[in-house]
Amino acid sequence: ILELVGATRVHGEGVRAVRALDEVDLTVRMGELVAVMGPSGSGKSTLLNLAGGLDTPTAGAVRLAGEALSDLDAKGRAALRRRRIGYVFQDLNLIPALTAAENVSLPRELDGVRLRKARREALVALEQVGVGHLADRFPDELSGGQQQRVAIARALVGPRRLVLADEPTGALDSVTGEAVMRVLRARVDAGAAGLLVTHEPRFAAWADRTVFLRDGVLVDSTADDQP
Amino acid sequence: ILELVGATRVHGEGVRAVRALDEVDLTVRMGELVAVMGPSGSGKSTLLNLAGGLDTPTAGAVRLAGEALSDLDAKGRAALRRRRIGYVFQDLNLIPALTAAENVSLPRELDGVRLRKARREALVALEQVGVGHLADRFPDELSGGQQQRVAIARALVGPRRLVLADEPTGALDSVTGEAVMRVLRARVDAGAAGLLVTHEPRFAAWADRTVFLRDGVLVDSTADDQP
Ligand SMILES: Nc1ncnc2c1ncn2[C@@H]1O[C@H](COP(=O)(O)OP(=O)(O)OP(=O)(O)O)[C@@H](O)[C@H]1O
Ligand SMILES: Nc1ncnc2c1ncn2[C@@H]1O[C@H](COP(=O)(O)OP(=O)(O)OP(=O)(O)O)[C@@H](O)[C@H]1O
Ligand SMILES: [Mg+2]
Ligand SMILES: [Mg+2]
Repeated sequence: ILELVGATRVHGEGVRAVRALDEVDLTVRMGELVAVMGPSGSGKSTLLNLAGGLDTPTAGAVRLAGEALSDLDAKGRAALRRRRIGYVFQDLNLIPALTAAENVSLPRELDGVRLRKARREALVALEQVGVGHLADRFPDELSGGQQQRVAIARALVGPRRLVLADEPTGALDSVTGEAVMRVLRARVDAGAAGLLVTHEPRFAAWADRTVFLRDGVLVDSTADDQP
Repeated sequence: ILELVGATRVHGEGVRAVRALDEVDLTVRMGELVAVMGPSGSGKSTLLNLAGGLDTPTAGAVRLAGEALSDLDAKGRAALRRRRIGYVFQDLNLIPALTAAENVSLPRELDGVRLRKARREALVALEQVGVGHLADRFPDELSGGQQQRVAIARALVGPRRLVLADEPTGALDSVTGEAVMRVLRARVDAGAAGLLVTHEPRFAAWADRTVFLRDGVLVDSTADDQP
């Protein structure tokens, strides 16, 4: 379970201070996919970065399975991120010097999984999102949508308990996008908690509920957030 | 006027050869916006890279205002790209060490435009796409959608005769996306030729016609391509 309690993030100080996220309370249970929508600049990526321990809140708390992320040291947070949390970043973040399969298997290899097993898992994940045949290409030999699907495969490989996806279908046509959502949904149905940022209503429809951000504040939600 | 005649692009050789674009004929007139749609990996970005002289065709010709791009030397092509052609790349390509305004004014400064005038033009272009207030931020201080709008402003500033936009609204919600399309359309109505890659039918609707790519081949078009 993921819990954000009064999560606030301010960039800069004094006159230049920008309140990117303001007192956000959000709970996401295992097996639940929550969509986050809102205009450009409303705080969606900031919310995902705090939820995944990639950024630290200026105020408030972020808890994963009851444990406050701020109580962990840098090493503990890095292990949690590598093992438990899968990310699809808005700017993809693929390593140009590694092939598609190597990009996907890297988090598993860092976790001590043997090379042959990590590669097998990577090929299965790439196959699931329709780019298995491109496993041995480098990122700059792939189209934008193919690169995005490699990033999705990387986020889903291994025992992820929390999946954070920032516009995972941004560069995809609707047929390819549906295929990606099916894989993401199956992962959540198998027990992970999921947060999906999207501006496409037809993809938000795959979520159990949708919350709306405006200027850093959660202004609405399609279902009651309080259990 | 932009003309592609038998434009073909093959990556790699022998067994690993990939035919990204295959014998594409396409004419785009001044004042005309043509949308390009097609599944992920179908050759859309390849088409835009050839049209803008960023990549050289393996076979066939690309002509801009009657002049074959292959007849120009590297310096001539670079000057043409800087002065006449505006690009919005799929991976944005903003320079992290420059502010939003500096990223937008750079092509003009390289062309010998004085700093104060280049900055004034940059501020107007940023204002048009709704991010004028973020002119002095660096790219990593902006959200994904805000960065995309900076890239669009850079493509439109100055006397562009050809505008190439690869999913310019990919990271934008529909309200912000409409605002961007309005600016792009106005630029084309003022006399530029425009090529727009999008997978969103509602944005393709802003174009005069749409062509469809599948496995590198132009398979369909919403209006007669022959004049
Ligand atoms: N350097 C390269 N080496 C080998 N193949 C390549 C290279 N660059 C692109 N390709 C292949 O060429 C094909 C066309 O790529 P392109 O980037 O034009 O697709 P696209 O239509 O823009 O897709 P998307 O919607 O995913 O951005 C793809 O199958 C891609 O894998
Ligand atoms: N390092 C930073 N310094 C200052 N402001 C920042 C910084 N990073 C983000 N911001 C601001 O915080 C706000 C929220 O950004 P965020 O990236 O969360 O938006 P978003 O909802 O993901 O938008 P998009 O849909 O465009 O990706 C934006 O107004 C942005 O300009
Ligand atoms: Mg974002
Ligand atoms: Mg592309």
